[in-house]
Amino acid sequence: GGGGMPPSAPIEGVGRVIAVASGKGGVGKSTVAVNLALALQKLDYRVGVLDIDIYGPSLPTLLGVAGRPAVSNRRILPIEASGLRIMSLGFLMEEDSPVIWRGPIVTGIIRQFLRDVDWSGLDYLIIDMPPGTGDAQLALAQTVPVDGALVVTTPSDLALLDAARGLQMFKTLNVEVMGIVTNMARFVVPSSGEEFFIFGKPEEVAKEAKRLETTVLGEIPLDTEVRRGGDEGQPVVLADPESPVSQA
Amino acid sequence: GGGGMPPSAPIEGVGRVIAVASGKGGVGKSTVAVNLALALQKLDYRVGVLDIDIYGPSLPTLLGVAGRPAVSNRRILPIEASGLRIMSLGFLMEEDSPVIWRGPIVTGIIRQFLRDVDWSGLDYLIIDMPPGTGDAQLALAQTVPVDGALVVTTPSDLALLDAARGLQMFKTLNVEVMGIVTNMARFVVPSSGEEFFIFGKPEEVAKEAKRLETTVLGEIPLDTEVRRGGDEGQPVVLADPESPVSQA
Ligand SMILES: Nc1ncnc2c1ncn2[C@@H]1O[C@H](COP(=O)(O)OP(=O)(O)O)[C@@H](O)[C@H]1O
Ligand SMILES: Nc1ncnc2c1ncn2[C@@H]1O[C@H](COP(=O)(O)OP(=O)(O)O)[C@@H](O)[C@H]1O
Repeated sequence: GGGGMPPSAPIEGVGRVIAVASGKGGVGKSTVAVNLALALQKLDYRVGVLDIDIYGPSLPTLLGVAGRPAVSNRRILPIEASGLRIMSLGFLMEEDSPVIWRGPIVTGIIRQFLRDVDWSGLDYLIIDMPPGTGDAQLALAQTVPVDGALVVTTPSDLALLDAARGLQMFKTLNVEVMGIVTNMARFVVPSSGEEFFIFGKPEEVAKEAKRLETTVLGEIPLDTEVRRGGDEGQPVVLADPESPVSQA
Repeated sequence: GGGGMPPSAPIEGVGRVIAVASGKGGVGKSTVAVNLALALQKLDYRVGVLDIDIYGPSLPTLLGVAGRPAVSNRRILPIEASGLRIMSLGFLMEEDSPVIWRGPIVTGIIRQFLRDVDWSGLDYLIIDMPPGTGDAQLALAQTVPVDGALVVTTPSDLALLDAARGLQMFKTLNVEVMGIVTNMARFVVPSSGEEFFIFGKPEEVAKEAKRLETTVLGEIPLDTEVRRGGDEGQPVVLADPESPVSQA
């Protein structure tokens, strides 16, 4: 990092900060982050979601909400949607205009989202992470203490390779890894019940979890309704695959 | 960019540079890049592939090859695999050790891969891009003239949103967009021929392509064999969905 790094300090008024991550893109981090937030909210926790995928913010689409955040007393107020308090660069930019910024700018924005947004009164703040192990991940880990990280992957070797990189990164940054969520685990043909392991067998994730000294917390099937729910801003709250998470 | 940016200059001895990109992760950029390279090689072109996904290099896995690149006359020699000349950070790092570097280091590595690797004698150099629209994309576009960009997407709104961001970025950086490749377009149940549009309908991509004033070049089905081929380092060369590309 640069000189004069502000010290890491907890976010005022927030119970626990949970990062939903993976080294790999497109494995379902945002989908799982929103589902986890809704599952915790149904258990009557007060939950916020912060999208720090600066280049590809998808939270506004996933929750079907638009709007400009208001500012009060020099603090940015999160947007309210589905009983959650949320923030994303997607609320500050035109929908498909590319953010062509370099690392230091990304770092500055993430610090502002963590420090200057009024997150007070939350039991959980869920952080939807971008792919990779670079500026955004460092900005988070060096700005606030993260209580736990969930790593999302599909069973494919290509995805597991990046998930392992992401998991090892959390270890290096002293963030506790709560476990792995296997997404797109199997496709079941509705009419026949026939199963297809398009992205590989879920056992591969269990093997890799063992090698990385962690556990698989839950499994989500590859399901058209999950994709449709995200596209239409009506996320399908899954039969709580992360239930072990709420005990975290 | 920083001060003292070296001017953009063509890569010595390379015919055309084609970027395979998307704003979105996990849509099949690496899979399509390798398939495109193999399809061009089968047409007797001399082809190289450069993986500039610094945080998640997958080229070594996709082509099932390992090894340390040699250096000769102060130039790095690409690795030879399946008749292609290839380079990736994956050849210089332990397989799952995370690269926790900030933007400026990523930029430096990409410049070295473009300037210091001996790519001479190639008709095509295919660049496998990372997700996002940040340091890596800027490093490429500001270092060498890129002859064309292929944007890969699935039909899902979430993916199309990021694909549009990536496509608009290329326009901003004056890189010609050759078209869009629709990946994971449909899943066909082998025994019954029944079709499932798990990631959405391909027509959605055609609509978006029209809005973005470009065209859909081809479609690849969601197919277990494509994933298996990538995981096992034996890429399935598809029935050349990109054939329009070779006319590019
Ligand atoms: N279990 C699932 N079944 C079907 N589609 C899914 C599932 N999980 C995610 N998707 C879809 O896969 C794509 C990637 O998901 P997303 O949450 O954007 O991943 P990430 O945040 O890792 O990039 C999206 O189009 C999403 O709708
Ligand atoms: N047409 C396809 N059918 C089935 N699986 C695919 C297909 N294309 C890509 N995949 C799988 O999807 C995942 C993402 O592909 P990858 O090429 O790594 O995407 P990206 O480079 O965009 O991150 C990998 O596990 C890959 O094996």
